[in-house]
Amino acid sequence: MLRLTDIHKSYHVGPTTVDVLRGISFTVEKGELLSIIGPSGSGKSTLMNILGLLEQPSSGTYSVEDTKITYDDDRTLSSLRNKMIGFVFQQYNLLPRLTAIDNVGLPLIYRGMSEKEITERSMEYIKKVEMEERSRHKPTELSGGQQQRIAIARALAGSPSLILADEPTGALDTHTGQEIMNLFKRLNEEEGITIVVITHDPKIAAQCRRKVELRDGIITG
Amino acid sequence: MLRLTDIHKSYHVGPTTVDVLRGISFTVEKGELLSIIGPSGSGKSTLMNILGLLEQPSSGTYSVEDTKITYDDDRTLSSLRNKMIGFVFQQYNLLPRLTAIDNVGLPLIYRGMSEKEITERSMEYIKKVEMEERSRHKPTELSGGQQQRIAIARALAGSPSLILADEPTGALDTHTGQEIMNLFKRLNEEEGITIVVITHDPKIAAQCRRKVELRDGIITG
Ligand SMILES: Nc1ncnc2c1ncn2[C@@H]1O[C@H](COP(=O)(O)OP(=O)(O)OP(=O)(O)O)[C@@H](O)[C@H]1O
Ligand SMILES: Nc1ncnc2c1ncn2[C@@H]1O[C@H](COP(=O)(O)OP(=O)(O)OP(=O)(O)O)[C@@H](O)[C@H]1O
Ligand SMILES: [Mg+2]
Ligand SMILES: [Mg+2]
Repeated sequence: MLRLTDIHKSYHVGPTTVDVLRGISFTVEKGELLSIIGPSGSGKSTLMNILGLLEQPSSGTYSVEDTKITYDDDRTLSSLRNKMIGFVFQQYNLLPRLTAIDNVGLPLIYRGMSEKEITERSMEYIKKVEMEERSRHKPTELSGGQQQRIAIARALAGSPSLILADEPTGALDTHTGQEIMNLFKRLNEEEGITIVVITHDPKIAAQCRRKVELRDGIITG
Repeated sequence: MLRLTDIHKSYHVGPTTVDVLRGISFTVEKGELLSIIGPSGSGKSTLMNILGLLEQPSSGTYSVEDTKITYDDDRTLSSLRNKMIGFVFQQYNLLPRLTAIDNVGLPLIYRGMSEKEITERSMEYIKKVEMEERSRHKPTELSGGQQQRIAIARALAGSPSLILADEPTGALDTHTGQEIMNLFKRLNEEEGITIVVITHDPKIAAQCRRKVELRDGIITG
């Protein structure tokens, strides 16, 4: 379903070149529940940005459903991304001036749903992450773990075929984090959603059927 | 050293009142290494904001070194805070337009150190968190765990007598997180710095000499 071939990604910081991804090749099959693990700074979030069509590799090929991504038309790229992918970002990226429920409903606006349908669906996913008592709070009126759960609800509410989750349990206590993993496993098993989880937590990685290990920008396991 | 007596804290969200801390009393002794644990939303960060003189309780008393805090003079409060406390915030709060090294050096500006001394001291602490290769990156050019380590270096560089660290290892892999705990333990044992660590990680809490358990805004253990 998603195929990365010899992906390189570098950034320029003043005169320096930082080689972040140094030749990544792997495939994510439809319906997989996969974890990406590795030390801080090894390139996991950068890899997720490329998988999510948010960043272009410096070289190498990325194919989605056997179609090579060409990066020349921004609108085609965002339309594909909005239809297909739900993101849980490492720092949540919630809109500070919208309430929790309006943040969750934002991706649904592009789907031609009525306002009533959007509200119902958003509330349904807010309940799945146990945040119904805080649905009218703004992000600054939520704890770190509550913001993370709203970001998760937002990623799921649009029923995407692919979920890319960057440290989705990082701000959660063990019990709440496990609830989120149970939710991901259910969506994966019952609805066939492909899920890629970046995590530092070996207990979370162990619950994914496959584990890709990144270190210094290359796959080491 | 720090004494909380019957602390209550509520917020207003529209017509609703959210009672976050519902009668907290405890003491942090000089030189302690203490962990605060509890579920997401239980009030840990709010408690830390009160300990750190960043927020005023709705009722109850907070005394620092036997002096009751009165909250009427903002300048006395910030001066006390800047002299005494180093913060590691749950979402780092780095300044996006400064490089990593300039973020670390920011609290030192108020101490009358020369520019050369500030740069040397900042680099010393950047090395302690293994970030010397990224000292000229801005926060957006750093990974999540790298930003967290810069926030930690910034908290420590001013040699505060109290460190308040909110999930300081949340974005770090197990190995790097342990390096940070080793650093905290060294500072606590060798320099007598009082350290309060909010954490979801039982392995981190187990390394602190005392554990305070928060649940629904009250101490339950
Ligand atoms: N915009 C950028 N400019 C320059 N360097 C960058 C940029 N973004 C990331 N980097 C560098 O690329 C490397 C990998 O970053 P990335 O965010 O992918 O790491 P990560 O594996 O997600 O780390 P963490 O576990 O700490 O979140 C880091 O060394 C980082 O400093
Ligand atoms: N400014 C605010 N206005 C309204 N409610 C708030 C505000 N800040 C926090 N809260 C509420 O207070 C409660 C405690 O928040 P706090 O950030 O202290 O939790 P926490 O224990 O740090 O959680 P986490 O582990 O998720 O970081 C939460 O239910 C949150 O919704
Ligand atoms: Mg990352
Ligand atoms: Mg918190």
